[in-house]
Amino acid sequence: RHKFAVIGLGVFGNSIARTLAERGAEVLAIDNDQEHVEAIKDDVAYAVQLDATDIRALEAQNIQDMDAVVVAIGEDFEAVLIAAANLQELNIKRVITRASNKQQRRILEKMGVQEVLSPEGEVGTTVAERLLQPSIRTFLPLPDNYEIVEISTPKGIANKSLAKISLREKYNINMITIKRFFEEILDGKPTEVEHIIGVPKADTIIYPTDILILIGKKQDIKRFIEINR
Amino acid sequence: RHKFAVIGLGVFGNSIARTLAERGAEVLAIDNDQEHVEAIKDDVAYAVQLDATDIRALEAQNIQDMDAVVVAIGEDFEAVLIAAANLQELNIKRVITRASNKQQRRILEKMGVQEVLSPEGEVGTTVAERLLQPSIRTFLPLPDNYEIVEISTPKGIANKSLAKISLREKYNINMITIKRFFEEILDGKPTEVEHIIGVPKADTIIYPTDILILIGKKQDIKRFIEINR
Ligand SMILES: Nc1ncnc2c1ncn2[C@@H]1O[C@H](COP(=O)(O)OP(=O)(O)OP(=O)(O)O)[C@@H](O)[C@H]1O
Ligand SMILES: Nc1ncnc2c1ncn2[C@@H]1O[C@H](COP(=O)(O)OP(=O)(O)OP(=O)(O)O)[C@@H](O)[C@H]1O
Repeated sequence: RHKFAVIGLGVFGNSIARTLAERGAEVLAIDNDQEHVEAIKDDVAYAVQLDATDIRALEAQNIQDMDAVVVAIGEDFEAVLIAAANLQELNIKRVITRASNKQQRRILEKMGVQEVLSPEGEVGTTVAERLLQPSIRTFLPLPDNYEIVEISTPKGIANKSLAKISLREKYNINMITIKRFFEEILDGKPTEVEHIIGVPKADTIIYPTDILILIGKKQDIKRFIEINR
Repeated sequence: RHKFAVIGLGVFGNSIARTLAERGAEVLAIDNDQEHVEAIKDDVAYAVQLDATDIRALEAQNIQDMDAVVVAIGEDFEAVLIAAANLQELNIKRVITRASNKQQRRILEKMGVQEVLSPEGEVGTTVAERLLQPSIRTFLPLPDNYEIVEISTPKGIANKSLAKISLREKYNINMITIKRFFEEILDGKPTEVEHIIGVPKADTIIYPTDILILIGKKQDIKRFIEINR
């Protein structure tokens, strides 16, 4: 069973600790603020109040036995650095820290911390992409300007068959799969439930409410969306 | 040309404003802290100090002309709510707000704000997934327990051909594409550059350093990784 420690129980640390615990991992949640410890103690294996800049306090919790430790402290960057240094001194197998900007990231990398996260920065970039291209609901960037995207069905191709739309011949795009809503009875009430419709075929008709999962070059996907707006 | 306003220039708001500006959008960056306005003013079209809870101040900036406005204020939730209410009163086409937790999200949705983001929460869940399954570098969740994943090549299949690995027959997984490093000369120096290797074929050999992009059910992908650890 995986053992993880999360240091810092703000919004970020809390969501990591809770998600890990929900998925069955053994979680040690740490914060120097007793209220944050209290708020999580029923949902994780162990919740402890301690100051992560105190290496003895960390050692007393057997933090060396952890598979990985996340330092999710936010505002106090000095505390992030000292906590990271303590964890390295205790030979923790895997240390993941938070950074608010490029300078902080640079310092952590120089210290040898290889996994650095900037939650607000990463989501900020994704949000900007979604603002610029609202029909792209999510995307996975790939090399050579390729990307996998999840897009709402452009109006111009709704109710047409895949053969008629000719993604590959006209746009050089490949369809991976389609997400579609089906009305089902859940708890006695009709509910819209989303499903994957398996391997799409030439005669598959695209509904206006479908979500298409595609792979292609950024500019080809952009062109496909704009031509069919 | 797209016009966006970003209210609140903490780490989150800053990365949204800067990414939008880098991609050519016209950005109005707003904060009630003059230092934050100063720090960004050379990188966006307009940077203005004002209090977003003051509807007259927002109106004076012609914020009604924006395609979308993002409220990226963090700690002060009351300010987020008042700013959102102001933007709705000014009939802004698209309002995106930040929320720190489920209760805040619920209140914003009850107000009719349809796009609510929790950057720390979203990344927290992704981080937890990456801790639980370290060979999964990134993933796109889909309905019916399917997912698209980016994984490092499991040792057990390195240097084998796709035909020999038989992803579909043995594991019910489909390969979307492969990311591979190639040595190229950049600025006169040999550099590892990552490329997509197009449509993988039956005789394609998988290198130990390849990154595989796959689609399949979560449990089948987990089994594939564990059998070939
Ligand atoms: N030295 C320390 N030892 C242990 N916990 C700490 C230490 N310093 C700060 N923390 C805790 O880290 C948590 C997160 O830090 P903080 O609230 O400063 O960041 P934040 O940016 O608001 O976080 P988030 O964005 O995750 O809500 C807080 O609960 C705080 O009590
Ligand atoms: N009423 C307001 N009008 C305009 N800007 C505001 C208002 N209230 C707060 N802000 C600004 O919003 C920005 C982000 O808020 P804050 O620093 O409280 O959140 P944060 O959680 O630290 O943000 P981040 O995680 O993005 O760094 C700050 O720069 C702050 O000056």
